Amino acid sequence: AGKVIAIANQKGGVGKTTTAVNIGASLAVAERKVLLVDIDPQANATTGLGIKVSKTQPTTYEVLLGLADINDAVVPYPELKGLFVLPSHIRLVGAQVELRRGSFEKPEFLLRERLQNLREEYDYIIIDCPPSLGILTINGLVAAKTVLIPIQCEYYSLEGLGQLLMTLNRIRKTLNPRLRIEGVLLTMYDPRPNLTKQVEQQIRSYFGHKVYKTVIHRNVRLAEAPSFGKPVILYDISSKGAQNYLSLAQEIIDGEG
Amino acid sequence: AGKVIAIANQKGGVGKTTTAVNIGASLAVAERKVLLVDIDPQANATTGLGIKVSKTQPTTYEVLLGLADINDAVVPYPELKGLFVLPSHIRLVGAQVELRRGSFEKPEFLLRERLQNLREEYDYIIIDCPPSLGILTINGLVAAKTVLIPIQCEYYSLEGLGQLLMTLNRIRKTLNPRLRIEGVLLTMYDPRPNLTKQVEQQIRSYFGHKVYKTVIHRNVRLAEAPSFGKPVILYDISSKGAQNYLSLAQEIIDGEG
Ligand SMILES: Nc1ncnc2c1ncn2[C@@H]1O[C@H](COP(=O)(O)OP(=O)(O)OP(=O)(O)O)[C@@H](O)[C@H]1O
Ligand SMILES: Nc1ncnc2c1ncn2[C@@H]1O[C@H](COP(=O)(O)OP(=O)(O)OP(=O)(O)O)[C@@H](O)[C@H]1O
Ligand SMILES: [Mg+2]
Ligand SMILES: [Mg+2]
Repeated sequence: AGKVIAIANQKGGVGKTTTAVNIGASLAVAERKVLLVDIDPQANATTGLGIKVSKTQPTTYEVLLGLADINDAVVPYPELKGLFVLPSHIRLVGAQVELRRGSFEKPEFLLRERLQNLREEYDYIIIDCPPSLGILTINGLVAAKTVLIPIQCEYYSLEGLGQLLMTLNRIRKTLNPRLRIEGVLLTMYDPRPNLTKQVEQQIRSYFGHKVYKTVIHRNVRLAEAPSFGKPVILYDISSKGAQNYLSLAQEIIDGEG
Repeated sequence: AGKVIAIANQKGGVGKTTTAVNIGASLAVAERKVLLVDIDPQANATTGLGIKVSKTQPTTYEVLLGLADINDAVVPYPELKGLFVLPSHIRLVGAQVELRRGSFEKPEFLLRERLQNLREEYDYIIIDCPPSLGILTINGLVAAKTVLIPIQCEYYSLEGLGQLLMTLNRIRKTLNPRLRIEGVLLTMYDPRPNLTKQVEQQIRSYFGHKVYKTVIHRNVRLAEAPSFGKPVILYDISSKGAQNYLSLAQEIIDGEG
């Protein structure tokens, strides 16, 4: 059955969406069937793949609130056989208040329930979370079996790790006992500044072998690709960014064992 | 009376905290009295100035919920006469649920009410917002007279602008009719990639003269400074980052007229 991986870190701008989109695409190229679930109201993973959502089209919002069936909301990514997307839309902002209002008995479990029947159909389900520890990210962490943590080698990113680990522990104790760390991914890596080395050392000494061997280097092709609605492997396969994400996907596949 | 400026953009990692801390410090150096309000549960502005919050110390959380008086929570930043901070703490995450629970008649106005009596004491009140459009950012936008929008010249940042403007319009209509855009600030600017020029052109054609003349260039000194608990002007006054933020503070002061 499909492996469900949440891409989460409440620190903003660390490369969650870039990682979700490009791991999803790289796994699809490796002949896996992948569902990319966008639960960020910013809907960056959705627009980063060039998917335009109409007013009447069902999205993560309708699926979570039970207004639409997930099978009616999932769309294929036409340029890559094996890659499918549950698109998001800004109206998902409204769900954060509605989920708390009390009409749902266990609002944290909604995404998990919606994905339940799909797990047999996909090899991987990748969930792109927003930059917060609110009800949407909690839904992602409860639905997932593992969490992949992208992190920049900078001070504020390091500061935030403590909060994230506390949240993961809380979720493991109360909502999802099976939740494990899939891995910690160094992103936007620039080997030149001292700061990078200092922070990297702290991350590796804390997480040890959980830190992926693959490091995602800062590479402008990764920032350009979404403006063309493509993952970087279709935008520029020869780029450092594409090579990094292909090697990361290989590491994830090797871990399938 | 003091000018209240919110630093907001729901897109993560665009330089909100870096801008709040360094504008605050640059205005203090120009002999203004400045209060930096941290309403992000990540508390990056607080730790970025080396402020350690104890368990019993009142923070934004206690002030918002009425558990402590704001005058007991504000602390001076010892290295710069004129700079004061209302510190945040991770427990502020809890306020997002408590503010919605219904015990407050107008939860969106709490920060504005708490700052009411301080406005005479400070020349500027700078509010650092979290990367979301939830109740904490709304509190910041309702308390503020103007909003300064930091933005990277990248695709996802541009995508998010539409949502931010929609939210500002909604707040102007329902909660804070005086809310104006103080300015749009280009951050982490790297003139080399085509992407930068393309996005910059779109931002300037949309916002016109609202875009600050000062552009904040990508400069590693800005990322290093918070690990020493200092604004960049105290960490490395000769750096490009320090020069950029001093010139931005001058633009803001020139606009006082
Ligand atoms: N390795 C990289 N090299 C260069 N640019 C990158 C890299 N990874 C991401 N970016 C760019 O940096 C910005 C932030 O990345 P991204 O939006 O993926 O982060 P995020 O964690 O999803 O942000 P948010 O917290 O808003 O959800 C984007 O403009 C993206 O294109
Ligand atoms: N001009 C710059 N040059 C280089 N690094 C920068 C610059 N501005 C900010 N940074 C670094 O980039 C990262 C993101 O900046 P920052 O945390 O200020 O953004 P933010 O919008 O406050 O993020 P969040 O959405 O998480 O609140 C930080 O590690 C910061 O040190
Ligand atoms: Mg994202
Ligand atoms: Mg911040």
